[in-house]
Formats: sequence, structure tokens, C-alpha cells
Amino acid sequence: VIRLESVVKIYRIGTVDVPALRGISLEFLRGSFTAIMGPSGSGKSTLLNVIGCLDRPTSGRYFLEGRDVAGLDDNARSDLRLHHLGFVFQSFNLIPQLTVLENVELPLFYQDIPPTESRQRALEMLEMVGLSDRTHHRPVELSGGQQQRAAIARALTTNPSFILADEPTGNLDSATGQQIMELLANLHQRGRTIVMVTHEPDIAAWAKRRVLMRDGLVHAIQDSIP
Amino acid sequence: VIRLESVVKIYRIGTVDVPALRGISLEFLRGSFTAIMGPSGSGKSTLLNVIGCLDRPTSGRYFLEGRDVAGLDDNARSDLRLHHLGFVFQSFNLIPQLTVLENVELPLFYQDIPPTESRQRALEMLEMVGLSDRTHHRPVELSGGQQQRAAIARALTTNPSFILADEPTGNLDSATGQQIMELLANLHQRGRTIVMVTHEPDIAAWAKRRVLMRDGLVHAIQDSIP
Ligand SMILES: Nc1ncnc2c1ncn2[C@@H]1O[C@H](COP(=O)(O)OP(=O)(O)OP(=O)(O)O)[C@@H](O)[C@H]1O
Ligand SMILES: Nc1ncnc2c1ncn2[C@@H]1O[C@H](COP(=O)(O)OP(=O)(O)OP(=O)(O)O)[C@@H](O)[C@H]1O
Ligand SMILES: [Mg+2]
Ligand SMILES: [Mg+2]
Repeated sequence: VIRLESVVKIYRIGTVDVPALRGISLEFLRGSFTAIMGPSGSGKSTLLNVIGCLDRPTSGRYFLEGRDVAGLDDNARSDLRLHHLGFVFQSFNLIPQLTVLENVELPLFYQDIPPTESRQRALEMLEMVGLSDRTHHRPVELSGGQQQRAAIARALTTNPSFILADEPTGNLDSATGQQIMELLANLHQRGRTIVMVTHEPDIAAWAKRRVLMRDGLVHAIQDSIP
Repeated sequence: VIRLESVVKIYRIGTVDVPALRGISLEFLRGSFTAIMGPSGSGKSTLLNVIGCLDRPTSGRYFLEGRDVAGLDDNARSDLRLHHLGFVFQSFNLIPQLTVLENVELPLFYQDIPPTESRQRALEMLEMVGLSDRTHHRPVELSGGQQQRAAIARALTTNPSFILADEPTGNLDSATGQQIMELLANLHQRGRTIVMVTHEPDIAAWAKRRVLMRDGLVHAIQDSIP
């Protein structure tokens, strides 16, 4: 269960305040599949960053499985991210100097999984997203959609219970996008909790609930028609 | 007029050859508006890079307004890009250390336009894409869609006769995406030649012709139903 209470996030640029989140109260039940939509700049990525413990709220409270997360120190948060959260970034965030395979293995390496086992696991994930023939490429040698799929593979490699995906199909053609959504739907059916930001209604349709943001606030919540 | 004859592009990764383009012959008439679609990895960005003189073909010929471009040296190609081509990159390619305004002004600066005039022009473009209140932000302080719009503003700032856009709405919500497409349609009506890569059929519908790629080749060409 993920619970946010009156979460506010204000960025300070010089003397200007940018209120990215203006008071978000939301709950995500275990095993739920939620899509977050809204205009560019409405706070979707910021919300996901707070949920993913990548960013601290300016005020408000954030509970992850009952624990007050905002209060934890950086090491504890980093630990949470490593063991429970899989994050697909809007701009991929692959490490340029490492190959695709090394990028996907990295979280397992940090979890102290033995090298042969993490290599095996990473190769399985890369096969799942259709990148088996690109394992020794570096990110700059990949197409936009291939980089996106590598980022997805990396997020899923630790088999996390929470999957946070920011525009996971933004650079994918419809067919490949469908494959990725089937993968996510499958993980959802096996009990994972998924929060996905998307601007495409066809992709949002895969989720069971839609949260619409506007100007740093929750504007509406729609339960999908079964 | 843009003409490609049997253009081949092979990337070499160590000992492996990746044939990104396997023989492309295509023509783009002056004032045309073409959408390029196709699966992830099919060669769309590579094709756009060749057209935009950012990459040289391995073999084949490329004529821009009648001139054999592939034969030109780097300075001549760089000059072509600066004065005739506006390029919106799939991954934005904004300079992290510069503000949005400085990023958008940069091409004008390279054209030796006086500072007051280039600042004015850049501000106009930023207003057109809805970023007037983000001019002093740095790219990392922007949302994904805001970065995309800054990249679009920068491409259009020199009023280029050829606009090459790689997934220009990939990170934009539907409403903002429509605004950007109206902007491009307007430029097209005023005589610009536009080549746009997209994976979204709704966006491709704004173009007058659709080129479908598959595995580094042109698979089909569809003229749009008027
Ligand atoms: N710099 C590079 N070095 C090596 N291989 C490359 C390089 N750039 C692209 N490739 C390869 O060339 C192929 C075509 O890439 P390209 O970026 O043109 O695809 P795309 O159609 O734009 O895909 P997407 O829709 O995913 O953006 C891909 O298989 C990719 O791995
Ligand atoms: N690091 C930062 N510093 C300052 N301002 C920021 C920062 N990150 C985001 N912002 C601002 O916060 C607002 C919300 O950004 P956010 O990235 O959450 O939007 P978004 O809904 O994900 O947009 P998009 O759909 O374009 O990706 C934006 O107006 C942006 O300018
Ligand atoms: Mg975002
Ligand atoms: Mg591409």
C-alpha cells in the first residue's frame, strides 16, 4: 500500500518557486494498476519521483507499506528503492559507458547476487523486451525505442513488488508498445503493484484506474469500466 | 527537393555489422509534409540523420536541392544544417549547462544574428510552444514534455526551409501535441518542407504522405486520403 497525504513539492530556481505538487492525497492499494495522466508539466514525473523515493516532499507525508518514508535517511531510502521498487525513467537514465547487458545487470550486482546468476537473469529480461541481439551495444548505439526497452528490462530485473513507469511506451511503435503492456499486465496479474504515467489513452486503458493531474493537483480519478 | 538513391548505412560495433539502412531510395518534394513510421529499430532516426546531414551514408547518394551532399566536407555540411535545416531530436539534445533561452538562441548566435534580435526571436519561439515562464530554467529543471518543446523551439528559431522532427510529440499529452502539430501544419502551409518521424497514427494523419519503414528498408508509401 502506498499512501500520500497532502504532499507538496516546491522547486526553487534562484528566487522563483515552482510548485510542482500542490497538495496530493492519494492511495494505491497492493496489487493495483494505476495510470497517471495529465498535461505536460502537471507534476506526473514529480509525483512518481516522490513515490519512488527519488525526491523528498517539501511537506506532507508518504507511507510505503505503513512506514513513514519521508522521514528515512538517504541510505534507508536507497535500500528501499533497490529491493522493492523498479523504476522506468522518462529519459531512460542508462549509463553511457556500460553496455546494455551491464546496465540491466547493475541492480542485481548491487543486491550482491552472484555474477553468473545476475547475468542469466539480465539476459532473460532482455529477451523478454526483444533486445537479445543488442546486449553488447552501448546506449548511444541503440534506437530510442531500444533504449526505452533496456530501461524497462533494468527496472524489472530485480523482480520488484512495485513498478513505477514514466511514459514506458513513449518511444515505441504500437506493436512493440502492446508487447510491453502485455508484459506489465502479466506482472500485474502475478501480484505486482504498478503505477504508470502515460499520455496515451490506449496505454492508460490497460490500467484499472486512472488518476488525472492538472497543475500539481489531482483533478479527477476514474475507475476503468470492466 | 530531397532525393536519396540506394542509401545504405551500416554501423560497426566491434566485429559486428548493424545494417541500419539497407538501400533507401526516396524523394521529398519541396513543400511536402511526410510522416515516417515503422517498428522500433527499423531505421527511422538513422534515415532522418542522413537527411539532416548529421550522418554520412555508407553507400548510395543524397541530393539536397540538386547538390550531391554526401560528397561535401564537414564544414559545408555544418553550414547546410545551420542555414537550411531545423532538427528536433528524439532525445532533445539540449545543452545542460545553458538555460532554455540560451539553448533556443544558440543557432541564431551561430548565424551571427545580433544578440538583441536573437533574444527577441528566441522569446517569440518559446511563447509559441508555451514555455515563456521557463526561459531561465535549465533542461534538468524541466518536465519531459517541456524539454521536448524547448527542442522544437530551438529547431524553428532560424526559420529553416526544411524541418526534420524525430518523434516531436512523444512526450506530450494529447492537447499539447495538437498545439505542436498545428504549429507544424501552419509552417507547412507557409511553404516549409517537413519530414517527421512518429509512431502515433493520429500524429501521422497531419502529414500528406506516410512512408512505412521495416528493417532498414521502405516497406510502403501511402498518400493520405484528402
Ligand atoms: N550509433 C549507432 N551505432 C550502432 N548501431 C546503431 C547506432 N544508431 C542506431 N543503431 C542501430 O541501427 C538500428 C536503427 O536505429 P534507429 O535509431 O534508426 O531506429 P528507429 O527506427 O529510430 O527506432 P525507434 O523507433 O526505436 O527510435 C537499430 O537497430 C540500432 O541498434
Ligand atoms: N528539478 C526541477 N527543478 C525545478 N523545476 C522542476 C524540476 N523538475 C520539474 N520541475 C517543474 O515542475 C513541474 C512539473 O514537472 P513534471 O516533470 O512533474 O511534469 P510532468 O507532468 O511529468 O510533465 P511531462 O508530461 O511534460 O513529462 C514543471 O513545470 C517543471 O518545470
Ligand atoms: Mg514527465
Ligand atoms: Mg528513433
